[in-house]
Amino acid sequence: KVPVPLLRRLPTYHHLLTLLKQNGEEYVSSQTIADTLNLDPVQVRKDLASTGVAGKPKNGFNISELLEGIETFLGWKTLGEGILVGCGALGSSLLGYEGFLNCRFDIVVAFDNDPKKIGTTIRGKEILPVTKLVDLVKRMHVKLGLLTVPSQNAQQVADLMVEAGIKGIWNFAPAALNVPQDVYVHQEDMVASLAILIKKMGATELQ
Amino acid sequence: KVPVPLLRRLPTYHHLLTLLKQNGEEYVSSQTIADTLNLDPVQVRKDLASTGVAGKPKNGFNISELLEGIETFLGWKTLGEGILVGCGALGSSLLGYEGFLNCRFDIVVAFDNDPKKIGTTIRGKEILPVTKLVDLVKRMHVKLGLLTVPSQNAQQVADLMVEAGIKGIWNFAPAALNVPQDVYVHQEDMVASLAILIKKMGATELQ
Ligand SMILES: NC(=O)c1ccc[n+]([C@@H]2O[C@H](COP(=O)([O-])OP(=O)(O)OC[C@H]3O[C@@H](n4cnc5c(N)ncnc54)[C@H](O)[C@@H]3O)[C@@H](O)[C@H]2O)c1
Ligand SMILES: NC(=O)c1ccc[n+]([C@@H]2O[C@H](COP(=O)([O-])OP(=O)(O)OC[C@H]3O[C@@H](n4cnc5c(N)ncnc54)[C@H](O)[C@@H]3O)[C@@H](O)[C@H]2O)c1
Repeated sequence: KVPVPLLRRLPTYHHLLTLLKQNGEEYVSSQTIADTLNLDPVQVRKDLASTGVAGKPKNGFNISELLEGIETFLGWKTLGEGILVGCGALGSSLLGYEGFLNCRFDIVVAFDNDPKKIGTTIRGKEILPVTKLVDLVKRMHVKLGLLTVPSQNAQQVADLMVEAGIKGIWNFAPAALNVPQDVYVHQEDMVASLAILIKKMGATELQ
Repeated sequence: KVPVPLLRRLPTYHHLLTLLKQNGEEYVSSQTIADTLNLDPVQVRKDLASTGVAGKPKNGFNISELLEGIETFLGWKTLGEGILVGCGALGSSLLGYEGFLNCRFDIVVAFDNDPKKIGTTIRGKEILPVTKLVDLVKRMHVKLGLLTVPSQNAQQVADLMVEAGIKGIWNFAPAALNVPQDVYVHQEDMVASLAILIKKMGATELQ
């Protein structure tokens, strides 16, 4: 079982390594990563070791090797595709989110049920009618679905995804979903992040 | 130091308790909460105990008391206000997010630098010019800021927030911010959530 804090930190390292590589760097030390991200160097060394990639005493880590190691460890190599249903404000922002490009996650097709949106292009993706979801997704073998519709429509959309063979649903709607045992739902909850932020700001700011 | 998983679970209880209360319920048992949310009953009992609210042997917990206990524990009572800068796709979706209403968090004013947006209303909030941020936020004593502008403008907006007396920044842009010691930044990172989802779906789905 992989600890969730590690799963949260590795994408941050990946993001930094991508930037370093774009700047033409070839090697990096775990100390540099720790300093740049304001993290504990012992923790960073432990995290990088879990990917199986070793650093060299003088040069540190080969950046391309480390990127490859993180991507394989996180399973990004194979699950690079997803579909999105609900191209409203949140959906549009996710369609264009540059963070997904860095980790090679691609939203390959987007669906909506609003006639004014169907047939248009949002952030470079063509919007298809949700009536075509089951047929298309089955044929494309995509296993991951982002759900960004209003809560009252969330279950109905989840049912379509399950019927299409989706095995992982990233649910942004604040509504609990009923899905079969073999489908995993990740509930994205901004309110939980807000709670953490407020707690960390601590009592001193509440004056 | 409060464990982060607890900070993530408590808003979920709060959301459920709010729905129960709206349905006219007065009491609830920790077992019911555990069953409804598919959680370990021992964990739920421990979590609720941390808010200092005690249940009664026959009836269980008084729902209003428990809501009050969670809100006080999380600091929601006092930090109910925030500002938002960057009313694009993501910002608009956060302006209208019903999850914030449930936990009594209110985005009291929103700013942008796009002349086409300034003076309009998005999801019921009037969009003000970012040039007015420092003056207004100082006078309103708001301590929390949501940052939803493109990465290249993130630092500049953070500087304005700090100058205005903001002490907690919820940063959605994938860019590291430089802020004084007494300002806390919570980096929202969808890619981390994606990594967790992909890992939890496990190898079986990758075929
Ligand atoms: N989890 C979070 O942290 C978070 C943050 C913000 C918003 N949200 C949630 O995300 C969801 C979307 O929010 P938004 O602000 O983008 O709303 P929105 O109204 O702008 O967008 C919803 C979109 O879904 C489409 N839609 C509705 N029913 C559909 C269906 N059956 N099939 C296909 N498309 C359908 C609509 O046409 C619209 O384009 C809401 O549930 C909201 O609560 C979650
Ligand atoms: N963290 C996450 O998980 C996540 C998910 C999606 C998007 N994002 C990020 O959120 C940000 C916004 O994304 P979006 O899709 O809404 O983009 P967008 O282009 O739709 O919106 C950006 C808004 O910011 C405004 N703006 C730009 N510079 C400004 C300034 N200096 N002062 C005030 N307003 C300014 C623009 O006018 C626009 O309205 C981006 O940085 C994106 O990478 C993060």
